[in-house]
Amino acid sequence: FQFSLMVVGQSGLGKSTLINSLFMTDLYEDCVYSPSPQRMPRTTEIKESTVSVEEGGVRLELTLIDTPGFGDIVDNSQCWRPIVDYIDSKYEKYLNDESRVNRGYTEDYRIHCCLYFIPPNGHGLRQIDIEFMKQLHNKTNIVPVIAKADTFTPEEVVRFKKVVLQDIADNGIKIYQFPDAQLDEEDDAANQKLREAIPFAVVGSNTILEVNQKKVRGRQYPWGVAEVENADHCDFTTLRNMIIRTHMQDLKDITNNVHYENYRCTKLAN
Amino acid sequence: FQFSLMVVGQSGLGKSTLINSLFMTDLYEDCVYSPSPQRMPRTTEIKESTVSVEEGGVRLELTLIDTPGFGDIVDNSQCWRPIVDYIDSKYEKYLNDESRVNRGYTEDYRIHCCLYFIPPNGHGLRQIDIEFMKQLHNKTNIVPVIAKADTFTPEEVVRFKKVVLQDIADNGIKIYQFPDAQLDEEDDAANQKLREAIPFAVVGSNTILEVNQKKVRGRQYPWGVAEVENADHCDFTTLRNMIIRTHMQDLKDITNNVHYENYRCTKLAN
Ligand SMILES: Nc1nc2c(ncn2[C@@H]2O[C@H](COP(=O)(O)OP(=O)(O)O)[C@@H](O)[C@H]2O)c(=O)[nH]1
Ligand SMILES: Nc1nc2c(ncn2[C@@H]2O[C@H](COP(=O)(O)OP(=O)(O)O)[C@@H](O)[C@H]2O)c(=O)[nH]1
Repeated sequence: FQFSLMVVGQSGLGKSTLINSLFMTDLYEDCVYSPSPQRMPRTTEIKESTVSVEEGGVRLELTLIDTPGFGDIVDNSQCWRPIVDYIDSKYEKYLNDESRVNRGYTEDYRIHCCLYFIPPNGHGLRQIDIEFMKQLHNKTNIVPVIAKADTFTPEEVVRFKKVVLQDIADNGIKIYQFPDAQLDEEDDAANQKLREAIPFAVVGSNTILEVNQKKVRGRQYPWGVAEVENADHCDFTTLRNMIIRTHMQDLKDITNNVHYENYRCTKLAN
Repeated sequence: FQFSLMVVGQSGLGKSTLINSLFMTDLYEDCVYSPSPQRMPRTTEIKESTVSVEEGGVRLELTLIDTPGFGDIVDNSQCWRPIVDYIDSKYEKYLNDESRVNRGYTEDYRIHCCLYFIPPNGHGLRQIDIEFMKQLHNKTNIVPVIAKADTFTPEEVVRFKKVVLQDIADNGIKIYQFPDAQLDEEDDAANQKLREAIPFAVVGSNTILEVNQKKVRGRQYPWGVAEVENADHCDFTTLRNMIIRTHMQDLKDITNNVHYENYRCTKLAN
């Protein structure tokens, strides 16, 4: 089972930590790939790395695409360009593979999901966030997440989510909707509740701490421990379940049936 | 007693909250000045507002200069330009005032201190931070602060301060040094300790909470309260003391004797 996940956002928003937390890997710790951000980037780079993980008894070949340099320089005009080109190049390759005589099994290396990290600034989306999402919402499934959500108090999270969703609506941005087609009907209330958490406010950590004699992943502050897997602290577990357990197939289907079709039609029309 | 403090940093770094916390004013709450950031700025704006505060029995006429739009657009090239021009315009005006026949009392509206907010990204200074400080370190006293320091665990704060100071040194940036000329000699050890806290890691809040039956300013998280005036939680009190109590006069002196002199000599040489 192949799945390609792209991660986009400014340096320092906790992207590598979150990826490691999501897949319980220390992906970025081993020599496969070290994302130590190029301190003075010139442009957005694309860095692929593949890791084999087991999720719910299924072997998953996960390709992670990191985008160091995005939003990190003084002039960020067009910083999404390399990302758009990269996604298109996957569609182009797939289109060529599909049209070969001996079709057989086609590897699916297209980008199935793009996690977009929004900095917890408290006011709303910035120009760069809006620009990026408008450039990509018709190319791939965008799942916006609020980075370092432990920067916000619970009231601030609620307020920020509202203003972000408003900005998304005002700008006609289409984000991935997490349809509940695959979930049991009896879960409908639960599904609705999950969807209401969008955009997910995430906290990531690779540190295991002991809280009330229980081992938890968290961040140790002098005033307490922000627990990654505590639903009262952040939406990490919700995000994890929705991307890895319940909606991975749908993310692939939408990529194939909507975004790739879009590319294909535009390409053939020209 | 007049003092002009400029505040620079991207939208959402807690600048207005910190200013309100520093001067115990709800400066931004009354109609004198509302800093609701222009959501889609085109350039850096300069916004002045004056407030009268009493500090240690002294009446202080404080001019606050906010710089909305700085670092907030997609292309931030030259976003420091309006700030540099503004500071120079104050020196220019002072130069003209000084050269008038009937000198008398000259108001001192020059910028005495510039608080530069560094986002807590964890990796170090960004290009825009370095660029800004290089453009301004010979024009005014730069006091860098780490914004929203409650985003960091104590270990992360220590590490981040180190890398920021290294970046500052590597780029030949001159920040204000908080000399201990005015502090008692017996305080030397204390002064040294204070200086070692630079860049100050700040947390601001306008919310009063009750912790252990004591009223404190802080941020209420599900996992605890980050207290603004608790030295184990952040350097807010240190910053406050150094700018308002012990070093306000020195900031004015350095502005007059070093930065203004610099401007004057350059101006007269041309
Ligand atoms: N407050 C907070 N800090 C985090 C979180 N995740 C990571 N960090 C810290 O943020 C810094 C940058 O994290 P990193 O994963 O390298 O960010 P990246 O540059 O986006 O990949 C490190 O000091 C992390 O410990 C989080 O959820 N909350
Ligand atoms: N975590 C954290 N959040 C803060 C802090 N100070 C302010 N905030 C929050 O950050 C958001 C933006 O604050 P604001 O003062 O308006 O930032 P400004 O745009 O830089 O003036 C608000 O939701 C504040 O409550 C702080 O020290 N730590």
